Amino acid sequence: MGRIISIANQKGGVGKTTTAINLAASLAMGERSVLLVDLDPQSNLTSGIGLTEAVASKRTVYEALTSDTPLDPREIELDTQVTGLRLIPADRHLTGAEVELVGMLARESRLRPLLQQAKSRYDYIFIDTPPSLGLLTLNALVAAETILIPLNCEYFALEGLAELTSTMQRVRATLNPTLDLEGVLLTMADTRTRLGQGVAEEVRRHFGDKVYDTVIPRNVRLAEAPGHGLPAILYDVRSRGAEAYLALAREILDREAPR
Amino acid sequence: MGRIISIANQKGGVGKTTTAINLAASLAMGERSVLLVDLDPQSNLTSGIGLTEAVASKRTVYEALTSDTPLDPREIELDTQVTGLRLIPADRHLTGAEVELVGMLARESRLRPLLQQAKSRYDYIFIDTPPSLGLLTLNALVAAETILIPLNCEYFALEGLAELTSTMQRVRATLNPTLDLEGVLLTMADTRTRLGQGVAEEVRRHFGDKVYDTVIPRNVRLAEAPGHGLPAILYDVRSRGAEAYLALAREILDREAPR
Ligand SMILES: Nc1ncnc2c1ncn2[C@@H]1O[C@H](COP(=O)(O)OP(=O)(O)OP(=O)(O)O)[C@@H](O)[C@H]1O
Ligand SMILES: Nc1ncnc2c1ncn2[C@@H]1O[C@H](COP(=O)(O)OP(=O)(O)OP(=O)(O)O)[C@@H](O)[C@H]1O
Ligand SMILES: [Mg+2]
Ligand SMILES: [Mg+2]
Repeated sequence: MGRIISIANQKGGVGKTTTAINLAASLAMGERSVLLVDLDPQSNLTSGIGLTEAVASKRTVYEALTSDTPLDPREIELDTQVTGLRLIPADRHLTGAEVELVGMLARESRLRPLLQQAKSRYDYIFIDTPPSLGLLTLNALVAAETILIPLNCEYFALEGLAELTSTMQRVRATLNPTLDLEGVLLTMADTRTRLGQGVAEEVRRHFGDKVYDTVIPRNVRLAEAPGHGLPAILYDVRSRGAEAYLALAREILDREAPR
Repeated sequence: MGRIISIANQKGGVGKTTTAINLAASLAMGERSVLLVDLDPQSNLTSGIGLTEAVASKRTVYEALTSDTPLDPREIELDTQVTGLRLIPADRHLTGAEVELVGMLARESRLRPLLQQAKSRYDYIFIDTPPSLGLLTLNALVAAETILIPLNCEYFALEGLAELTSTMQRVRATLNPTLDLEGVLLTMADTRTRLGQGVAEEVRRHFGDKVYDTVIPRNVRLAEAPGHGLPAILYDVRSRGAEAYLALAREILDREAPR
């Protein structure tokens, strides 16, 4: 069914990459075919899923963004350790893309054609984005059908939401009229603090049932797993972190409209 | 003595802004005169110190970066609630700067002249940077004498260090020959986890006594304070978070060479 979902939040360190890895892996374990796209020059997704060594030069998303001849996504997709899960990787050359894209035609729409080609072969395509609202993230918003917003329950992340939703509206108005909100995911939750609870209530008041019932707790296994190049479900499937992302995957599958 | 220090780490959410606010406030409480510069379009520093409302249009760091006529920093400095602490603020217009700077002359050196003018009036100038190695951060690296690297003790942050130090070396080789490392600060430390301890040991092995003895613990007061527009020392001076940044300020003052 080829749902293209950007995982976005310009605030740093709110769990975008951790969500990309673990939600994608959980859906793949649920027998869906899933493609991950790393759009961050820091390539945490590529490294957290154990594929830094596997990346060949000229075989990353950078080529797809900057080349004028269309690229077949199969030329740059990599298999992961999870059956049914593939990755279009990034490496540090993507840093140059933010500057190079400035001078290009249709500079916010360079990723979309690549993923339109891949769409038919996957149930879900997730795009991991950098902590900014620059040209790379704009490409992810133009390429996507919906955006999933991970949000750690603290003040700066809450403050950034207004800017993110206003950018979504501008993209919808000018470049991608069908862009919608997939959902808001509360991450790194520490239920013992009033700050976390206060921010969570504020977010639910504002976004209603777009906020997932599943809340990802703070769990050190989620921070350890990428050091081993594994999603949490392969690293420690019984951890609260792994279980939370499996529950999120179930919640997303349950929300799918009957087709 | 006008020491210009960039607080930098391209990894998101490692405590750059929290360190900028609380270290600057602690040094000001120690009777030093301190200037904070917000170089992040997300303007968390400006908001976390309670000055979002006080920012007038055309009175931010954006004007200093993009104008061709030199600006006097006193035209854009704001007083804060801490005696001896001022701020050059940012607002969302700074998002445009990353694109506009691409086409400008000396595009990495637009901030430096402004701070050279301010230097004589302050003991310390701290620049808070966005989570990227783009043109805004490059301006901070060219304007600074040293960089202070906050580092949360987790895998992705550790992985990013190599890219950051290599960028420092390139800036030193091409644009700012005296750029040096001020220190590495371990942040959001959770001493109960082996991951944190393992990463901390790795960092100390690599950076030796550039790593501060002071380690900032994870403490919810540090996350609550910005929601009240206050540094932690005004919000809850007895909290472990406030005390840690006061200890860091003392450590930095002790390290100063006799003058
Ligand atoms: N639920 C969690 N519990 C514990 N640690 C977590 C959790 N989620 C993420 N982390 C860790 O917190 C840090 C930030 O998460 P992550 O890198 O996924 O955020 P991000 O939004 O992708 O950051 P960036 O903006 O830099 O891309 C990482 O070290 C990650 O391993
Ligand atoms: N020691 C700490 N204990 C608890 N929370 C902290 C601590 N330091 C920072 N925080 C909180 O963690 C989040 C990330 O910190 P902060 O925004 O300072 O990082 P940053 O590196 O400036 O992020 P960005 O890359 O987005 O600019 C914020 O919500 C902040 O309030
Ligand atoms: Mg990330
Ligand atoms: Mg910040």
